[in-house]
Amino acid sequence: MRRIAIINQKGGVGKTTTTAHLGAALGLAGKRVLLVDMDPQAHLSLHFGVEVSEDQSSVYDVLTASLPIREAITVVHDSLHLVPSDIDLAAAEAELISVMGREVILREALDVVDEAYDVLLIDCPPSLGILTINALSACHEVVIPLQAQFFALQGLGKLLDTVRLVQQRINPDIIVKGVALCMHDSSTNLSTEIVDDLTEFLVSSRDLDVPWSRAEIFKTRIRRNVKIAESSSFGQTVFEYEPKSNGAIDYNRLAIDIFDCPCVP
Amino acid sequence: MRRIAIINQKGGVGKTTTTAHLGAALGLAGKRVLLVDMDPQAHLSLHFGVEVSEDQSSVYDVLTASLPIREAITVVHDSLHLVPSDIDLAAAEAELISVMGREVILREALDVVDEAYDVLLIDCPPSLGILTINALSACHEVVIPLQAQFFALQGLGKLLDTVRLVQQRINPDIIVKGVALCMHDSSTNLSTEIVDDLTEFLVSSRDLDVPWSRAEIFKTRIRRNVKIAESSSFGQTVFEYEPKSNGAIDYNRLAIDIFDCPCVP
Ligand SMILES: Nc1ncnc2c1ncn2[C@@H]1O[C@H](COP(=O)(O)OP(=O)(O)OP(=O)(O)O)[C@@H](O)[C@H]1O
Ligand SMILES: Nc1ncnc2c1ncn2[C@@H]1O[C@H](COP(=O)(O)OP(=O)(O)OP(=O)(O)O)[C@@H](O)[C@H]1O
Ligand SMILES: [Mg+2]
Ligand SMILES: [Mg+2]
Repeated sequence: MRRIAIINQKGGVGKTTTTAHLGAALGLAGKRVLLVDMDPQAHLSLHFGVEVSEDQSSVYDVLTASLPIREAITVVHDSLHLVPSDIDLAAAEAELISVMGREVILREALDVVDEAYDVLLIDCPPSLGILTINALSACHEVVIPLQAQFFALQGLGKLLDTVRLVQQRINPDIIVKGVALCMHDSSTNLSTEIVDDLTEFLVSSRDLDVPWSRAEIFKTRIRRNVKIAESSSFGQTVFEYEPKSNGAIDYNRLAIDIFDCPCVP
Repeated sequence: MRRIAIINQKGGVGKTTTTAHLGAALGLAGKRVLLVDMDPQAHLSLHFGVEVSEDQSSVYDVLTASLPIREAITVVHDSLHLVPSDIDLAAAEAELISVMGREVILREALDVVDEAYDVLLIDCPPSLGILTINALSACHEVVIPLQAQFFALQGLGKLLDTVRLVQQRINPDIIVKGVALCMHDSSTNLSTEIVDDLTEFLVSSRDLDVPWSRAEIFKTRIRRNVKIAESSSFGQTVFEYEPKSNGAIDYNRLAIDIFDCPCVP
């Protein structure tokens, strides 16, 4: 199973939207996809209309009550499956404080289903706490949605430091696959400047021994598109809501950039 | 000192931008303003170019090491002061777990400077954890920046539950002053629908005994404006960067809506 964590501690940059759309695109291409919602605000789960209840366990139960992950998995569409989250997960940070090996609990749980899926995508909350650390410890690759605004690169620096720490202490195989520019408005000077600075930074990291030495800015930039925003409130991805929109085109192309599979017919 | 917490656990909805601009507007009107950055990501501090260092203490020291708040306050401009944050604050959540009265530490610290300022604005992180609870316990009023997209009202429900809990258990005087629509695009059906639903919800709460019974949607909606996004990466508010822009006009009017003072000449 190819394992990718979708991470950025900055709020509202497109993590959930990217996880939902890459997941949906891969599912439409017939891949077996497992999504894990690691955000207590559970927007990925909401997006797909999945509510945690007596009959539906969440990732919280997997992390804190050793529930086997298969019991928390729900089918979204055919080959697209989800481990949902709910607000209880906010307590996990405190509950896991003194648990031995608390950073690798998710990894252990996922190892059990490693053969059952082709791709794993983990949607992370806007923080670099224990939930995001669990995602980093459980994955091989990191994709970073980034909005070219407001100190995007400062936040990126902190995120990369965290990836490096995880690589040094817990997960030597973790690498940063790349940065996905989201809600992109290429007409502004600011975004051009940020993309140039980012490109320069990545190029200068090529010869260093760091987990981002081969990270790229994915060629496809997800343009700001109101159809994307609207689709989520209908519990749909833009592929169902408005398949001819720029939003659908962009996320399809980003899926090709990352996974080499033309996903949506 | 009038005390307002700027809260929304959803990421990227305009909390920091709103705190910075309301603070700057009040400062320009000659009010004595104290801003407190309660986000470990410290974007409000970054916005004003304030870095925590050996010579500059942060709110973390105030919360965990009993540093008197006056020693962490720095002058941004004339009557606009700031207690900055930095990444250490991420550890506060864990460190405060078993501290007696951990929800009211900020309040106690702020009581000392109650006479020194006219207005206090607290910028909160995208979560409902102990940092946000400290802000709620320390304030009289809550202003909720809201982006009319993606389950904005679901998130609002959880936020209001939290305000109510704080009112019942810690701070009986807390009220929700209102909702500030940010990054608003009034041309979409989605935003109109969300605003209508929100209006209906607030109207139906008028006769209930809840902290939001007199909450309003502030008349001024902050329109999406690239000048606002650009100004922050220059370490400026839009009042300095582009004083004639819609961004400056909107935030000036919002300041009038909330504070009844025409702030910017
Ligand atoms: N390309 C786009 N065009 C227009 N709106 C978008 C686009 N991508 C995302 N959005 C909207 O922007 C908002 C934030 O996106 P999203 O929730 O995916 O960010 P996030 O990084 O997961 O946020 P959080 O930090 O809160 O988890 C949502 O309302 C979403 O529908
Ligand atoms: N009216 C606006 N028009 C255009 N861009 C805006 C506007 N308001 C805020 N932004 C930009 O949107 C991004 C998110 O805003 P901001 O950081 O204020 O949100 P936040 O709620 O504080 O986020 P977080 O949850 O990460 O603390 C920033 O890049 C900011 O510059
Ligand atoms: Mg999200
Ligand atoms: Mg903020």
